[in-house]
Amino acid sequence: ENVVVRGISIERNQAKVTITNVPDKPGTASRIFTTLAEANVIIDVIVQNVSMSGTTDISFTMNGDELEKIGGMLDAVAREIGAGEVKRQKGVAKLSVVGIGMRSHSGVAAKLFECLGHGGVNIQMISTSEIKIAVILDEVKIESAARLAHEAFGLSADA
Amino acid sequence: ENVVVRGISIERNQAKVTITNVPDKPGTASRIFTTLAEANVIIDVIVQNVSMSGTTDISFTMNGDELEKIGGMLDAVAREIGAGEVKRQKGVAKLSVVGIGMRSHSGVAAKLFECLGHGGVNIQMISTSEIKIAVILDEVKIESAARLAHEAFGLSADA
Ligand SMILES: C[C@@H](O)[C@H](N)C(=O)O
Ligand SMILES: C[C@@H](O)[C@H](N)C(=O)O
Repeated sequence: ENVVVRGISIERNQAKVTITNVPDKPGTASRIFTTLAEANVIIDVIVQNVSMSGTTDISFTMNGDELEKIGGMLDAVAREIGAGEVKRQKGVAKLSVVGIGMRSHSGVAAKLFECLGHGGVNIQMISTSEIKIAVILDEVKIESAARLAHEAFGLSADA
Repeated sequence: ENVVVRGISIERNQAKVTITNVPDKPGTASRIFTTLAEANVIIDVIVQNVSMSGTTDISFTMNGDELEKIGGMLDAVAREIGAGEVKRQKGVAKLSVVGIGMRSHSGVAAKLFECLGHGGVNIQMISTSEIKIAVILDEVKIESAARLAHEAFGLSADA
């Protein structure tokens, strides 16, 4: 399959929110995101990995300036559904490799993770699709990460 | 922001692979995906959530028929990087809601999770972008999930 990397896009000033230990049964994710939708919270990436012993974490990212909009609404939902603590952290950024045909993208993902790894940039979250590989990392590393990614993919600085 | 849901796409016969307890420091993700890329393994979704106490799980999905291609290569990498056990499971499917402008998609995500929750379909993994909300679920539930999603989004059965 032809893989074409078109460019790197970054988004600064993001916050990550994690609802920990969400019971892994139908309906819990719905409660969380219905609450956010009703409050008109704009969210970006949603990530949930598999549960290991009946619970899992659900995280999402959003604009750091919007974080106050959430207030305590998720803490209330977390209690309602029997989840654990809600964690919030500002000062993260998203870097995405955008392309087409990345379904066979273990090579593209490998290249991105490798350049970041060699550059000492820690990857906090990963979420991918056929056209985008997105990683969340510490905002202080975003310029360095963008430079590393441009070099790794042979892109000019404005790609 | 105008959100337009264009359709539902499903992919059956998927497998999920999880490398558990991956040390959350630069370079570990790179080792895993470089190994997969060198073996020409085609992967679909990659999901990694935040680490809680220095380690996190990294999961990916792939065509169920390709699972044997992985053999023991990830177990070797896991040992090398100090990760935990590698888990594999066939019999999952991916359902995606495809659209545009889903950046403000807490509403679209909420609607998808809600119809699945009400229908008793458990969501095993979540990975999203502005144009796609993908969930991984048990393959035996995929027809039911697709029907529920089409109804929830007011789409004809072939959308
Ligand atoms: C954890 C959460 O996604 C749950 N499995 C649900 O289906 O709502
Ligand atoms: C866990 C893994 O993603 C690690 N943080 C890395 O950067 O490679």
